[in-house]
Amino acid sequence: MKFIVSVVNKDDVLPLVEALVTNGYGVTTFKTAGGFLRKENVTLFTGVEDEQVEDVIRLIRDNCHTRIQRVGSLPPVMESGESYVLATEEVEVGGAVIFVLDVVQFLKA
Amino acid sequence: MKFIVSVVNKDDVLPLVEALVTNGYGVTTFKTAGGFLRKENVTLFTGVEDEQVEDVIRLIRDNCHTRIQRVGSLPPVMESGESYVLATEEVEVGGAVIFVLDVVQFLKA
Amino acid sequence: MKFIVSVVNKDDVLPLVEALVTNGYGVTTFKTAGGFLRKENVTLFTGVEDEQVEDVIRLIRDNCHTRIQRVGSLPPVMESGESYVLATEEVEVGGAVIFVLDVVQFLKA
Ligand SMILES: Nc1ncnc2c1ncn2[C@@H]1O[C@@H]2COP(=O)(O)O[C@H]3[C@@H](O)[C@H](n4cnc5c(N)ncnc54)O[C@@H]3COP(=O)(O)O[C@H]2[C@H]1O
Ligand SMILES: Nc1ncnc2c1ncn2[C@@H]1O[C@@H]2COP(=O)(O)O[C@H]3[C@@H](O)[C@H](n4cnc5c(N)ncnc54)O[C@@H]3COP(=O)(O)O[C@H]2[C@H]1O
Ligand SMILES: Nc1ncnc2c1ncn2[C@@H]1O[C@@H]2COP(=O)(O)O[C@H]3[C@@H](O)[C@H](n4cnc5c(N)ncnc54)O[C@@H]3COP(=O)(O)O[C@H]2[C@H]1O
Repeated sequence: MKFIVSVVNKDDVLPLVEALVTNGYGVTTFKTAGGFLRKENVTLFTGVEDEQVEDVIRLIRDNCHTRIQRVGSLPPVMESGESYVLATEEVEVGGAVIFVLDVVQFLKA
Repeated sequence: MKFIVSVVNKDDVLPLVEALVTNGYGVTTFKTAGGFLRKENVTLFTGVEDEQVEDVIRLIRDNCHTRIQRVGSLPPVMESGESYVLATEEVEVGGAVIFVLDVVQFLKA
Repeated sequence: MKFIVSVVNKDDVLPLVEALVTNGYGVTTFKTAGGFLRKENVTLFTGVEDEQVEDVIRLIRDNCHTRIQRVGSLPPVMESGESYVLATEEVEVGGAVIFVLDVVQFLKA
């Protein structure tokens, strides 16, 4: 068995969870935050049989989309009265970041 | 060492955490949601020595109870004025869903 | 690749995340609670190459500090009118509790 941890964009969660459940997979979600953009995202974990890993990854790919997020950056110190054009930087946030871990034992108590 | 991840019903969390702590185990909890029922549940993780896994699983079994949850389902489209007896479906939600993962290194910084 | 799960004190999160991101590491955080003190803490996970594990642990050590927390305990039953000096116990809460798990597969979808 494998334990798949995926970090996804919060706008992709509903269609993704819908697709996983319709295909008979178990899934649990929780709210997280990214370290770089400090924005809310969502992490989900789903325990699946080894031969189902590829199918779950396909479902994640189909339901999660890459986005470009504009991140503004201000100079560290601004003199009063000084005008400044906000330098924005474009950061590409992936569809999903996926970690597959090995499960030693799975049970329902 | 093993890392035990358990998804439990929120009504079972307090007695379970109490039992784990009284038995000297470390435990961390966080709020999660199930993909199927879309209801709040709780996930906990506890790092234990290999020979303690069975004892922790026993404590989880003793403190988590299976429940039947009634889930209503409406037909996809309802004509106005049409009356409808809500078809409810009974879903059995387990006491706890448990994943045991292997820990390569454990330390307190 | 390794998946590092660390439970840290909420007052150490910002400097730690800052240090990880400045060093080019990916990190995701979420709110958790400790089983013993029942207080809010924060868990973070960061996926890194095997040879980066030591560096990440060093960053965690540098940014997380041990604290002494005073925990009051009342006797189980108090007679009315009885006065009681709250017995406090000092509990040392570590800088960080770290679990390193093995990653079988990592991908960005
Ligand atoms: N230290 C750094 N220096 C420069 N650019 C950086 C960076 N850390 C992240 N980025 C960029 O910013 C995007 C958002 O990162 P954030 O940390 O907010 O949100 C991240 C984070 O929550 C999680 N994540 C990504 N890699 C991770 C890792 N190795 N470990 C744990 N979580 C990770 O997935 C979310 C989306 O990541 P994604 O890679 O698609 O997209 C990332 C990446 O393009
Ligand atoms: N393989 C897995 N990976 C990750 N998390 C897992 C998992 N299996 C279970 N869980 C977590 O444990 C909760 C309880 O699952 P249980 O199997 O006892 O009870 C389940 C099961 O009886 C049923 N169920 C779940 N998914 C289903 C599906 N795709 N099709 C049909 N029934 C499903 O509905 C109950 C509630 O499910 P819900 O999703 O709300 O809540 C789930 C979910 O949060
Ligand atoms: N093996 C493990 N598995 C999963 N999570 C773990 C863990 N060990 C520690 N943690 C997490 O790390 C937090 C800090 O633990 P630390 O050992 O530094 O500091 C601990 C420790 O000094 C003490 N403590 C914890 N559990 C105890 C127990 N069963 N009996 C006696 N003292 C305990 O109380 C402090 C605060 O504990 P709290 O539970 O509030 O918060 C814990 C818990 O959220």
